[in-house]
Amino acid sequence: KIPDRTIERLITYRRLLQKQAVEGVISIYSHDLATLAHVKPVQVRRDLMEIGFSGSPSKGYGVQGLLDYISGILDMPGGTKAALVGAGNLGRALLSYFNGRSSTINVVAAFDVDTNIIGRVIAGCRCYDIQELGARAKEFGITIGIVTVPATQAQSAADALVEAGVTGILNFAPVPLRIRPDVYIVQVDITRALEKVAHFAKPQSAK
Amino acid sequence: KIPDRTIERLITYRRLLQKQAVEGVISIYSHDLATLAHVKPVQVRRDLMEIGFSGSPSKGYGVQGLLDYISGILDMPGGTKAALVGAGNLGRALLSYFNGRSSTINVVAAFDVDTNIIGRVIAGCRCYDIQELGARAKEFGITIGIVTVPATQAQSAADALVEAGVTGILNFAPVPLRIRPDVYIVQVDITRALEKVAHFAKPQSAK
Ligand SMILES: NC(=O)c1ccc[n+]([C@@H]2O[C@H](COP(=O)([O-])OP(=O)(O)OC[C@H]3O[C@@H](n4cnc5c(N)ncnc54)[C@H](O)[C@@H]3O)[C@@H](O)[C@H]2O)c1
Ligand SMILES: NC(=O)c1ccc[n+]([C@@H]2O[C@H](COP(=O)([O-])OP(=O)(O)OC[C@H]3O[C@@H](n4cnc5c(N)ncnc54)[C@H](O)[C@@H]3O)[C@@H](O)[C@H]2O)c1
Repeated sequence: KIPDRTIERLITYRRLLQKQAVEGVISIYSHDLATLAHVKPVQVRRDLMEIGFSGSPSKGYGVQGLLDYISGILDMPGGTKAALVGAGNLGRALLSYFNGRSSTINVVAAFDVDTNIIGRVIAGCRCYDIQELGARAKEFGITIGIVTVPATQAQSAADALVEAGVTGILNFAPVPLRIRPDVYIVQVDITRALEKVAHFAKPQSAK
Repeated sequence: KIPDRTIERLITYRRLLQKQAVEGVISIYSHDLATLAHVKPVQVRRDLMEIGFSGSPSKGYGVQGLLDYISGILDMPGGTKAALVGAGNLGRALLSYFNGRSSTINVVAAFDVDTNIIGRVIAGCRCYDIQELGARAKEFGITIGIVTVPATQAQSAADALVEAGVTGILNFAPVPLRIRPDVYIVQVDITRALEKVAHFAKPQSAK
């Protein structure tokens, strides 16, 4: 298993390489990729050795080849299908944004308890009753879940996702989830981020 | 200046203490707070010593007293006023959520370039033309900014915020901002979080 930190850097390298490819750059040296990624050149070389990619240091790495290789490590062949639970304000913003944006991760179904939302199609994604999560997860091959329900509902939404067989959860509710250790959780805590900015922006916590 | 990690833990302690206060709990021992916060008890005691709070370990800490003390450290007396730049899908979801939610951080104005959005009031917050950011920042006493514009516009939005005098930025655009070192930046990268979940949810990156 590749460590968490390495995966984060690979995601950064991929995003940078995609930009290089769009700008027509054919090859890139490890020290140039390192500068763009704000890491040391030795870190880039160590990461690429860890994933088994050998470029010729004298000519640099082929941008497209490295890009494809990293995508092979990061992505699931055939793509990843996600369910979004809680099609409220934040959930709908996420659906609009991710609709068709990624070739490997697709939000294929949304789920809610609000009868005004169930049955709607939001940014190309149909919203079902949460009761149907188990059946739809099997039907669509859903393996990850996005939790955008109110804090008080987050644990039950997560439990329903795990029950439906997901192995990864992206949680936006500001509560820690108690989940089986074999399910991978990433927490995005927007409120905490805002509070941190507000604190360090104060004059006396000056630099 | 209190280290970044300590501030993150204080934000966690405050959230937990708020919940305890709501549930009518009067005092709490450091080891109980530590358990809730998923840290070691010695870490809680060290953090509270660092901010100069002395409770009596034998009776525990007074919940309300500790809560008020931590808020005094974290918050700006008189509150923090924020500007949101880019009142699109994500921006509007943030405005709806933070409207009146916090007593110390308030989004007091939004800014956009889209004439269909400028002039609207979204969740109690008026949207102005980005050209007015400087004048309005002075008028409202805005000290932090939230960037929810497209990636290609993020640097110019951040520059406009810094020009208008903000000292902290919460950036949702998936690009690193090049900003003066005395402006504090927190990056929330939803796309990276989703890609990480998708990777670790794969069967073969198994646990
Ligand atoms: N909107 C933001 O900018 C923001 C910021 C910080 C944190 N958050 C967090 O994100 C989450 C969503 O926030 P929001 O602003 O979109 O809230 P919201 O109230 O607009 O949306 C919540 C949605 O979840 C649905 N729901 C409730 N219980 C459910 C259940 N058991 N199963 C399925 N659906 C259920 C509701 O019907 C609603 O559509 C919250 O936990 C909130 O704390 C949001
Ligand atoms: N929506 C999401 O769930 C999501 C997920 C991941 C990342 N993001 C990032 O968040 C940002 C916002 O995403 P969104 O989905 O809300 O996009 P959006 O297109 O819905 O909204 C962007 C808004 O910014 C405004 N704008 C453009 N240039 C501007 C400028 N120079 N000054 C002020 N306003 C300007 C537009 O008029 C629009 O209202 C993007 O950078 C996106 O990459 C969003």
